[in-house]
Amino acid sequence: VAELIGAEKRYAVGDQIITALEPATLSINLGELCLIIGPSGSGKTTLLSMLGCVIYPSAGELFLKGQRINGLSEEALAHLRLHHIGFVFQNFNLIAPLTAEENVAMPLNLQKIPEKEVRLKVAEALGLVGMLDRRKNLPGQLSGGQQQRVAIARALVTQPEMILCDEPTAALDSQSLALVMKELRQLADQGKAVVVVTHDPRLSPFADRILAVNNGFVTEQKLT
Amino acid sequence: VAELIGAEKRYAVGDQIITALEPATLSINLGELCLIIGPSGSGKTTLLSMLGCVIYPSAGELFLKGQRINGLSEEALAHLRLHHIGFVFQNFNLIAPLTAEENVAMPLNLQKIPEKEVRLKVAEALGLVGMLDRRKNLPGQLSGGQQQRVAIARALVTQPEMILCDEPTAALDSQSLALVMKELRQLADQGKAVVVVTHDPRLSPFADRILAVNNGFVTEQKLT
Ligand SMILES: Nc1ncnc2c1ncn2[C@@H]1O[C@H](COP(=O)(O)OP(=O)(O)OP(=O)(O)O)[C@@H](O)[C@H]1O
Ligand SMILES: Nc1ncnc2c1ncn2[C@@H]1O[C@H](COP(=O)(O)OP(=O)(O)OP(=O)(O)O)[C@@H](O)[C@H]1O
Ligand SMILES: [Mg+2]
Ligand SMILES: [Mg+2]
Repeated sequence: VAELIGAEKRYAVGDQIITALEPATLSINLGELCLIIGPSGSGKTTLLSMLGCVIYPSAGELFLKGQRINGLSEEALAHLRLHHIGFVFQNFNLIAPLTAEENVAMPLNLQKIPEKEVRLKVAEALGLVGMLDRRKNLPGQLSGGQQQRVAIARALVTQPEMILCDEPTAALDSQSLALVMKELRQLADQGKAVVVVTHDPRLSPFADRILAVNNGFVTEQKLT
Repeated sequence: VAELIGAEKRYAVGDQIITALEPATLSINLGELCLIIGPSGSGKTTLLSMLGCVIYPSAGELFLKGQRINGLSEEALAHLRLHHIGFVFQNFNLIAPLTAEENVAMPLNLQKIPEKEVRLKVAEALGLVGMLDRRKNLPGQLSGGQQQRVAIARALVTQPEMILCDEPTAALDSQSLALVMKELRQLADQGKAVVVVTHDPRLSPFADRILAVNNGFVTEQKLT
């Protein structure tokens, strides 16, 4: 569903060039839960953002469902992301003046889904992460783990084909973690493509495939 | 160094009352590394924020170095925090338009420390967390784990008596985690009070003492 061919990312910082991602060639497949592991600063978020069409490669190519992404306008990209990709950001990116349920409803409202259906889907998504009773709260009134769960609900509510999660369990205790990972595992079994960036060794049992990132270099790891 | 007597925290949300912390009585001692564990939303950040004089108790009392905190003005509190407490926030709270080194220098500049000494201490703190080479970068140019390490450096740079850390290793890989925990362990051995809120089971070997929080209730846990 997503394919990188020699895709790399460089940033200019003052007079330095930082290579966040070395040329990478890989595919993300439907029906698979793929883990991306690696040290802090190694390029995991960069790789995920590229797969999610959030950032453009500095060089190389990116294909989403067979379509070449490099040439597309920001509007066309935003449309693709809205309809095909669910993204859980490392810092959640919840909208502060909107309640939990308004945050989760947003992608559905952008898709012009009728209000009655929106309310059902939002309730289902929040229920899945155990946040239904706090739906009227603002992000600032929620704990770190509660905010993370709302961010996960928002990524799942449009039932996207590709779900990209950046450290989705970093703020969660073992119980909430198991809940979230079972749900992601189920979505992969139902034919979605699920990619999870993590440092947490507790997530390996859920993976079909593991990509290791080190200093911007991506390698496929054998599952033990 | 810090003492809570029947301290509790309630929030009004619409027409609900949320009890974030049930009346808690406990002391935090110098020379100890104390872990605070518990599920998402259980009250850990609330407890830590109270110990750090970041929020006032709704009822009960808080003492810092024998001084009753409840009656103090916001200015007096800010002065106490600046001189005696180092805080690593769950969402880092780095200042976006300031570079990593400017962020770490801030508490020292507020203390009117001479510039030459500030530069030395900042270099030492950033070196400790392996972020010296990225000191001229803005938070937005850093990965999650890199931002977290800068936040840790800032909390340590004033060499405070009490160091409060909210999930300080959530975004860190095993190597950076070990680095940070060894440093916190060393500070406790040198006579500081170190309190770490965490979900990470890998941190238990570093603890002298464990407090468990559940639904706002705090209990002392036996070390196994
Ligand atoms: N400003 C606020 N208004 C309303 N409720 C709040 C506020 N701050 C915290 N709470 C609630 O108080 C409870 C405890 O929150 P707290 O942030 O202390 O949890 P936590 O243990 O740190 O959780 P996590 O592990 O998810 O970070 C939660 O139910 C939270 O939603
Ligand atoms: N906008 C930017 N400008 C400059 N450098 C950047 C920018 N974004 C990322 N980088 C750098 O690219 C490298 C990879 O960053 P990335 O965020 O992908 O790491 P990561 O593996 O997700 O780390 P973490 O586990 O700490 O979240 C890092 O050295 C980072 O500082
Ligand atoms: Mg990252
Ligand atoms: Mg918290």
